[in-house]
Amino acid sequence: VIETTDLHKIYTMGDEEVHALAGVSLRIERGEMVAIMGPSGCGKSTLMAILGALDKPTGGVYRLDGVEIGQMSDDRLSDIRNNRIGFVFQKFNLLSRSTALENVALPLVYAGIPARERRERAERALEIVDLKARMKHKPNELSGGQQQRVAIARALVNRPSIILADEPTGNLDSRTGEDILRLFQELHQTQGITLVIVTHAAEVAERAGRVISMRDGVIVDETVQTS
Amino acid sequence: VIETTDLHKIYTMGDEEVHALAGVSLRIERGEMVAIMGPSGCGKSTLMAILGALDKPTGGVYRLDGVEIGQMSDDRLSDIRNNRIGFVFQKFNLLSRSTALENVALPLVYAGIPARERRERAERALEIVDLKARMKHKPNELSGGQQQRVAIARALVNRPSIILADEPTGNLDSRTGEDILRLFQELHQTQGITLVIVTHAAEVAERAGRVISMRDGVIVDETVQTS
Ligand SMILES: Nc1ncnc2c1ncn2[C@@H]1O[C@H](COP(=O)(O)OP(=O)(O)OP(=O)(O)O)[C@@H](O)[C@H]1O
Ligand SMILES: Nc1ncnc2c1ncn2[C@@H]1O[C@H](COP(=O)(O)OP(=O)(O)OP(=O)(O)O)[C@@H](O)[C@H]1O
Ligand SMILES: [Mg+2]
Ligand SMILES: [Mg+2]
Repeated sequence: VIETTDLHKIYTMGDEEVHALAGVSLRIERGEMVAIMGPSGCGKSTLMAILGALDKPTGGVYRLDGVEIGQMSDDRLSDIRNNRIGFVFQKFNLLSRSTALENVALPLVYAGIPARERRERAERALEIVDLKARMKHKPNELSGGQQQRVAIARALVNRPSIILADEPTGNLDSRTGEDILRLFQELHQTQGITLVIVTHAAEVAERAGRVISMRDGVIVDETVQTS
Repeated sequence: VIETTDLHKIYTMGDEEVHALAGVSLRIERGEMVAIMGPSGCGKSTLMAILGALDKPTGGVYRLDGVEIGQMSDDRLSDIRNNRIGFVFQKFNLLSRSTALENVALPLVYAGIPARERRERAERALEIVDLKARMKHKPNELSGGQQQRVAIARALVNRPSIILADEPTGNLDSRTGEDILRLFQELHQTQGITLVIVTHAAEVAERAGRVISMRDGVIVDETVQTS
């Protein structure tokens, strides 16, 4: 379902060039659960942004369901970002003037869901990540791990078929992180969701069917695991 | 050096009261290395903000070097925050319009250090966290783990005698996280720095002399470890 061919991403700063991605080719099948690991700065978030149609590569091709992303209309891209893919950002990207509930409901606004159903579904998503008691808090009235869980709830609320999660447990204690992981695995097993998780944690990676390792903008290893 | 007696922190939101801290008493000796662990939302960052003189408790007393923080003048508090304590924030709190180098140099500006020495010391601090190649990048031109390391470098640059680090390795791969940990341990062992680290990672906590566990705004356990 996800296929990249020789992706490059170059940032130009004055006379300096940063090769964030230097030729990444990968293929993720529908319903797979894949972990991406690698040292700080090696290009994981850059790759995720391209997979999530949030950024364009400088070179190479990205095909989603066989269609080249670079050739899609803005409408189609928008639909993919809002309905097809759920994205958990490494830095959460919550709206600071909205409550947890409003933040989680936002993808439903874009999907044209009516207000009452939005509220019910957003409350349900917050309940699943154990945050219903904090749903009226704004992000600066939440702990780091609570903000991370709001970001996770928001990524799930539109029932996407692909979830891209960039370090979703980085700010969570092991028990809460375990709950989130079990939630992801359940979505994966019961609904066949395709799951790509960037993680630094071995305990997360070992639940994946495959672990892709990156270094300096390229893939250096792939390990198939049977859990 | 750090002593709290029955600290309380209550946030009032409309008719709801959140007891972020519900009676925290602890004592940290000069030169100790202490880890603080506990579930997401249990009060760790709230406690750290009070220890760092960045927030006031609603109740209870905090003594730093035997002097009650609540009775100190603004000048003295300012001096403590800028020169005595180095704080690594869970959300980094970098200035988005300044480069990594400028962000790291900021505490030196407050300390009245001249420009050339500021630049040399800030470069040195970035080198220590392996980020000299990125020193001209702004935060949004850095990866999550690189931003975290800039926050760490900034906390160290004024050579504080106390370091309060709120989840300093949450966004780092295990090798980079290990480098940071070894750096903290070295400062601890060679310079007798007092180190308080909030962490979710067992591999960080096991390097501490003592692990304090929190839950629902109180301390529930303390374990002394000999490493
Ligand atoms: N400004 C605020 N207004 C209301 N409640 C708040 C505010 N700031 C924090 N809280 C609440 O206080 C509690 C403690 O927050 P704190 O940030 O100290 O948790 P934490 O232990 O650091 O969690 P984490 O591991 O997720 O970072 C949380 O339940 C949070 O929702
Ligand atoms: N806008 C930008 N301009 C210049 N360089 C950038 C920009 N964004 C990212 N980079 C650089 O690209 C490289 C890859 O960044 P990326 O965020 O993908 O890393 P990462 O693997 O997610 O790291 P981490 O594990 O620390 O989150 C980094 O070295 C970073 O400094
Ligand atoms: Mg990243
Ligand atoms: Mg916290």
